[in-house]
Amino acid sequence: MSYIIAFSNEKGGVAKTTTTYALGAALAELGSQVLLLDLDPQANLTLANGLEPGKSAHTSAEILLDGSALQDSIQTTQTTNLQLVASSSRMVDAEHFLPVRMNYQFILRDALKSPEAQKFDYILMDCPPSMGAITTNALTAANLLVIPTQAEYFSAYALRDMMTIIRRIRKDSNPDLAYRILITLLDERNRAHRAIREQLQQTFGAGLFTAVIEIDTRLRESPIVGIPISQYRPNSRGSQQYRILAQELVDYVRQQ
Amino acid sequence: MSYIIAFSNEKGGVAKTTTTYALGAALAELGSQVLLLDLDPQANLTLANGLEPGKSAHTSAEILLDGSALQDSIQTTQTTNLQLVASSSRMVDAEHFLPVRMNYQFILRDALKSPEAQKFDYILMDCPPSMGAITTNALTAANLLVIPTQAEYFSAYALRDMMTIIRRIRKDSNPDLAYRILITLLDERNRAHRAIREQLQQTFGAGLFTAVIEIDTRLRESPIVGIPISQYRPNSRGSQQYRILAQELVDYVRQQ
Ligand SMILES: Nc1ncnc2c1ncn2[C@@H]1O[C@H](COP(=O)(O)OP(=O)(O)OP(=O)(O)O)[C@@H](O)[C@H]1O
Ligand SMILES: Nc1ncnc2c1ncn2[C@@H]1O[C@H](COP(=O)(O)OP(=O)(O)OP(=O)(O)O)[C@@H](O)[C@H]1O
Ligand SMILES: [Mg+2]
Ligand SMILES: [Mg+2]
Repeated sequence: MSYIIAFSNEKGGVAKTTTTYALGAALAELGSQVLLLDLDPQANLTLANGLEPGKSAHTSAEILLDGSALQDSIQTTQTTNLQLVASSSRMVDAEHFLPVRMNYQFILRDALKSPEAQKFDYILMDCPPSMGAITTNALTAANLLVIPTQAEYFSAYALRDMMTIIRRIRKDSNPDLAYRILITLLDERNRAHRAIREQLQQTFGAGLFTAVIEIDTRLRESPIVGIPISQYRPNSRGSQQYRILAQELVDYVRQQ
Repeated sequence: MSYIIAFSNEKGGVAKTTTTYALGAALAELGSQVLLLDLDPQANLTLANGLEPGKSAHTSAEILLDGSALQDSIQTTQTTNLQLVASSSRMVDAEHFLPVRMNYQFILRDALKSPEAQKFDYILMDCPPSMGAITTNALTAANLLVIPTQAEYFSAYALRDMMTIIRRIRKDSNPDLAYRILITLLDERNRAHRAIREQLQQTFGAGLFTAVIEIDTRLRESPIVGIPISQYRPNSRGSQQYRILAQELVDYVRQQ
């Protein structure tokens, strides 16, 4: 049984893509078989793997829109134990056309039940910064929703909407959806960051990962090279902090 | 004739909301009559004005979904010469339901032709980080598209999609749509930032504002207090740099 995680937040620019990639690579380094699923029309996860969005014949758009088999879209990456389903700008059509179909929210969940998907220990899905049909599909398929968030006012406020969305998904299509909040892009020297981080810990308690990801410019650079941070700068703060997160996640999953 | 500006970028977290608010306040300070239009379901521009999203009876959702008059949704802010149309989470419905209507992309353009709208020198629209029906409405109504962007790899790549979208809008609904790119959240000390900024200047030339907005933690703090940066910390770097941008914009509009 593969464990399925969605990385989603309506707030933009909170490191959803960066976290999906860096955590995926850290889990692969631990020896797990990991599949990355790029569900964002921006295709940043595809780009971060050194691939040109739009060049792959089969992408997540074909799975969602045409019902094509998962295995047709899986490709290898430059990282051992890490595979990818690319995205393309056609995913914009998924956002527009899926909602008219009956039970459209179960398309991805059902595609991830295939034998091919069961070969993976973890399936990590990067979502766009919107709460439409694509994100609904991801949250319906997921065991866990990871919500990357900055320790900033707009981001903290977005968590209120995210809690509302979790309640809706649990009612409509996925009663067992769990969540964990991850603080990213943290600047420990910044007073506002420290204050909001404190508030988040008080409000969410165990709903927050203990692991925190601080600002590390190496994380901006690795997508340019097309490899994950753990290969680009294995001893960087970013690599280390995502390894700690990977260990905390493995412990969490084991307890479930 | 009011001059209409859309702040849009598919890439999330690039300071669309921060720029709409800070630039709007700087133009109001110069004596212009300015209307801020919050078109994002996240309602961050509404929140930054110290208002509770969802509490306003009439919002941009009523204009787009119900065809209600612009003047019903306009409210004053704590800043002289600056008024606001709030947003609410109902705007998510606009994203889903508008595309089935004939000529849905002209709803906002037509609403901004009302006599009430003509009282304003500038109308500034904050868009969500997605390229759906709401953003199409804004780009159809706008004289100018301002694209805030970080000097980072994913953001720079998003500009390619934005150019494609501009071509589509010019063909379909707004042949005179102009654009200007604004570099935001710049860290002058960061090598990757300097390198990408250089590349953007070479690629886009005059398509780029000369003014640049650097990282200034005061810009993160002002939304918490519910007033614009020019009132919260008038002598901060953020306030000064948005005043320079306002002057460059005024000069640009005068030449049109
Ligand atoms: N810890 C970090 N330190 C420094 N830069 C970071 C870090 N995490 C992410 N970034 C950079 O911040 C920007 C935003 O991150 P990213 O694009 O992953 O966010 P996102 O939530 O996926 O955005 P979107 O909402 O557009 O999908 C990117 O340019 C990324 O390279
Ligand atoms: N120049 C700046 N210096 C420091 N922080 C900034 C600056 N500009 C914006 N910010 C902060 O960066 C974060 C992202 O900015 P903002 O929310 O305005 O971006 P956005 O493009 O509107 O995001 P979204 O895609 O979610 O709508 C916010 O927390 C904001 O307070
Ligand atoms: Mg992303
Ligand atoms: Mg915004």
